Amino acid sequence: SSSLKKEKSNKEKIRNIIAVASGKGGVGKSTITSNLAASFKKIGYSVGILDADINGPNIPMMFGIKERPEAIDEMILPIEKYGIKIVSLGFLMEEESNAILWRGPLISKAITELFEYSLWGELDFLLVDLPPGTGDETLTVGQSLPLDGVLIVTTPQDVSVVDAKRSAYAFNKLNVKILGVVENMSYFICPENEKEYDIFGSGGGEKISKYLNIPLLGKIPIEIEIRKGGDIGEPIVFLNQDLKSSVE
Amino acid sequence: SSSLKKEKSNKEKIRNIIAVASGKGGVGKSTITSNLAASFKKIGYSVGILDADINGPNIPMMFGIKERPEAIDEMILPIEKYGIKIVSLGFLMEEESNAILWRGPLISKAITELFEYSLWGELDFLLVDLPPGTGDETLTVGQSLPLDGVLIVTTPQDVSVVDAKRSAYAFNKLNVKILGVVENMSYFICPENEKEYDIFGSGGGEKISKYLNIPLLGKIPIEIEIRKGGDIGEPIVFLNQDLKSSVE
Ligand SMILES: Nc1ncnc2c1ncn2[C@@H]1O[C@H](COP(=O)(O)OP(=O)(O)O)[C@@H](O)[C@H]1O
Ligand SMILES: Nc1ncnc2c1ncn2[C@@H]1O[C@H](COP(=O)(O)OP(=O)(O)O)[C@@H](O)[C@H]1O
Repeated sequence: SSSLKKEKSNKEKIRNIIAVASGKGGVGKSTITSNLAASFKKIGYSVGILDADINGPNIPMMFGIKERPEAIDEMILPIEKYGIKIVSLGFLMEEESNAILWRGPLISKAITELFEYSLWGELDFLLVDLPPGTGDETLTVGQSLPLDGVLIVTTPQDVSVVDAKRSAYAFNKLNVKILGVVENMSYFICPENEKEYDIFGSGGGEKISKYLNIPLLGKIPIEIEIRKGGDIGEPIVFLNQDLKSSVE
Repeated sequence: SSSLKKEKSNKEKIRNIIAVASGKGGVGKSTITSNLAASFKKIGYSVGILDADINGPNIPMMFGIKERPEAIDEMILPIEKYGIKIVSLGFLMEEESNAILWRGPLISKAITELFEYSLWGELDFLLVDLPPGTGDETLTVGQSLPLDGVLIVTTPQDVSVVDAKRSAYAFNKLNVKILGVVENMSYFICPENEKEYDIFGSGGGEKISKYLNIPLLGKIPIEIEIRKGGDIGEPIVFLNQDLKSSVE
């Protein structure tokens, strides 16, 4: 069918499609996706982001995007911000705070169509921001998108580690290569006295790295500037701080 | 059908069924559910928890539960810890780190069955811990369980506030009464100098309270002891700290 042809052409034009997953919510997937894309862009790669978190699309906010994408011959023209091509279901909601009340089958269809019907063009990297859990979105992205790998994000504490293992379990079953793990919110440095506080514990990244035999690609501290960047719509990497993106 | 009869008897025996939702993941729903249940228990109410976060069931870990529930005549006997009756899909997984790879319809069926086929007995409160998002779990709990209300949890920053609004939008559509909002991770008090740091911003609770015209029931600071309680399986309320549970 014509859509199969479209998907082929999309995949041929995109060198690497990498999903960003965690199992647990609120660990920093969207923040890492945004800043990783920004890092890739800064060093000269062409990058896109597909926001597959249909119930909580935060990528538009993290890039300060308020406008809606245009359609050309029934294809979606991604919105370009800081030179990064972005498509999110969040663009299709009238009000930012409206919720999509869809059950599984509709969600799955929406994700594959967002991928197939977007005019990504030539890309070195397409990052796919996943929602928490191992439900329809994860299964659809793992089964229907030609993924080259998945990056697992965890925070140091045990509840995140067990959910990250669940996510890895899902991707192993889906035969998707796990590229590595990034530990986020590793510690908070009190600005007054430079002391480190393990607010969310420590060692989660190492535990996942050992358990899955994958590289620990980086540890990112809790920094107020990182959160601010997400709220004002400008990834911190663009604000002159070098996010340890040894993921490259 | 017999299951309808069962559901009736469950609802007749349970005085209040309250869902705990947030839209965004990692804001503290499971922590608040666990500590709210503990607070209710401490003041003499009979309490149960239904962990409806099928892809990331963290309630068993937060109560340090390792054993599996027994079944009596095809009914599930909830596990009782600290006097709180707990049922979670997490109990049905062989390994803690196995993931449930179910799509929407199976998830929905599992949630209604966990509610209907558990021997809750007489309860003053049944708290239902929801996963993030407004997908199948939220829709099923809102449509199939006789909810008396929902408690919204947010953290102070904008991305949480917009997801909390999406969650409220969903519950309004489902005609479920929104009881109030709890702001979690409101600030971090640096133990050295007692200074407060708005790591995750400020004002999210007030914004939701004003936007939805619901009471702001409490603000909970970031405390390392709260996270430790979750990791060691003992809600902090039992560790002698009084979690501001003016929700009662
Ligand atoms: N290292 C960090 N330091 C401070 N705040 C962070 C950090 N990583 C993420 N955040 C903040 O935490 C919140 C949750 O992050 P987000 O990327 O939305 O997580 P997820 O996509 O896993 O739900 C956001 O407000 C974000 O700005
Ligand atoms: N007020 C708090 N202070 C410190 N840590 C907290 C607080 N609330 C939650 N946490 C920790 O943050 C993590 C996420 O909380 P959790 O209750 O699992 O969120 P959710 O259920 O919304 O995903 C857990 O490790 C928990 O211990």
